[in-house]
Amino acid sequence: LIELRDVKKSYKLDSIEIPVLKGISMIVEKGEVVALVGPSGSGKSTLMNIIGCLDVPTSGEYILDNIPVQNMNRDQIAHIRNKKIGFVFQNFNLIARLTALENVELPMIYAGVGRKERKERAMELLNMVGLSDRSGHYPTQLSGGQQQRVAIARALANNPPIILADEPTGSLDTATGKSIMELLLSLNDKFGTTLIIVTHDPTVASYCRRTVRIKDGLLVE
Amino acid sequence: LIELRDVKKSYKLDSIEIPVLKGISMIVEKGEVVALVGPSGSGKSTLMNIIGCLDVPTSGEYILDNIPVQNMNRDQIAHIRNKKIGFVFQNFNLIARLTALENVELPMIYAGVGRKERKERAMELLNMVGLSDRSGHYPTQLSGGQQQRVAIARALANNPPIILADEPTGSLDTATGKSIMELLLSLNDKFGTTLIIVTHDPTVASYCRRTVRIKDGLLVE
Ligand SMILES: Nc1ncnc2c1ncn2[C@@H]1O[C@H](COP(=O)(O)OP(=O)(O)OP(=O)(O)O)[C@@H](O)[C@H]1O
Ligand SMILES: Nc1ncnc2c1ncn2[C@@H]1O[C@H](COP(=O)(O)OP(=O)(O)OP(=O)(O)O)[C@@H](O)[C@H]1O
Ligand SMILES: [Mg+2]
Ligand SMILES: [Mg+2]
Repeated sequence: LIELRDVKKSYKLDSIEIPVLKGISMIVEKGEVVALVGPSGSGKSTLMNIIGCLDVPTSGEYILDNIPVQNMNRDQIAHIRNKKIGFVFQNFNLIARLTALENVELPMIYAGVGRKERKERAMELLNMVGLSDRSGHYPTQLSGGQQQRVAIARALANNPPIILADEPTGSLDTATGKSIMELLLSLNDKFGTTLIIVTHDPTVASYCRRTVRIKDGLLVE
Repeated sequence: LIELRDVKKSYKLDSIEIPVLKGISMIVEKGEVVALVGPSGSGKSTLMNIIGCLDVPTSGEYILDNIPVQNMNRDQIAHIRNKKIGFVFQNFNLIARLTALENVELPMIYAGVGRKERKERAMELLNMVGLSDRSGHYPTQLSGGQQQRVAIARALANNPPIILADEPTGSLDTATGKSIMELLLSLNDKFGTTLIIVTHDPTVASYCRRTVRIKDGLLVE
């Protein structure tokens, strides 16, 4: 269960303060599939970074499974980032000196999964996103859409109960995008995975059961 | 005038050869507006890099304004990249230690434009893409869509006769994407700028007068 109470976030640039989130309150139940939509620059990635424990709000409260995140210690936060939440970054964030396979293995190395098991799982995940023939490529040897699919496979590595995907089909053609959405939805069907998906694509939003709109840092109905 | 004759491109990975473009022949007339579409990994960016003189074909001929590109010297190529062709990269390729304004100024610095004139032009271009209030931000202080719009403004800096845009609206919401397409099409109306636009978005392709489809490294009708 994800609960935000009047979450605000401002950045400081020189002496100017830039308010980005101006008071977001929302609840996402376990097993929900939610689309997050809004204009470029409206605060979607900022909100996802807070929900994913990658950034902290300037004020307000974030409660994850009934525990206030601001009361958690470093180890608890590290556990959440590695085991509880899978994150697909908008700019992929692949490690350039690792191959596609190694990028997908990385979360499993942190989670202590054995070598043989993690290689098999990583190959299985690359296959699920249509890239079994690119496992030995480095990110610079992959197309934009292929890099995005490696980032998706990596987010699924530890089969986390929550997946936060920031425009997961942005670099994909319609058909490839559809197969990725079907993969994510199948995880929700099979394991009850909670999905929050930022998208600019109305078709992707239509796959989700609920749509949350954000504009200028505030939710709009 | 852009003319490709049986252009092929293969990458070498360890000892394996990966054919990516398998024989592309096409002509783009001056002032045309062409959409380039195809599945993820089909060779769109590879083709655009060759047309933009950022990469060379493994075999085949590329003739730009009646001059074979393989016969050009370094200075001629540098002139084409700086003055003749504006390129919007799929992954933006902004310089991280420069502000949005400085990124847009960069092509004009290479072209020898005076300081006052280039600052005014750069500000005007940022305004045209809706980012006049973000001119002092570094790329990491901008959202994904804002970075993309800075990359678009930079490609227009020297008002080049050819613009190659690799998924220019991939990170933009529908409304922002529409205003960017209207900006590009207005350049075609006013100056006769030739546009080649890679896209996964059928709406963007519908703005173009011609659509070229690519699949597995070959053009399909
Ligand atoms: N340096 C490289 N070494 C080996 N293979 C490469 C290299 N760069 C690209 N490729 C391969 O070339 C193919 C075409 O890549 P390209 O970037 O042109 O695709 P694309 O059509 O732009 O796809 P997308 O829509 O995902 O951006 C891909 O299968 C990719 O794996
Ligand atoms: N480090 C920073 N310093 C200052 N401002 C920032 C910083 N990071 C982001 N911003 C600003 O915060 C606002 C929200 O950014 P965010 O990345 O959340 O937008 P978004 O909704 O994800 O947009 P897009 O659809 O373009 O990805 C933007 O206006 C951006 O300029
Ligand atoms: Mg974003
Ligand atoms: Mg591409």
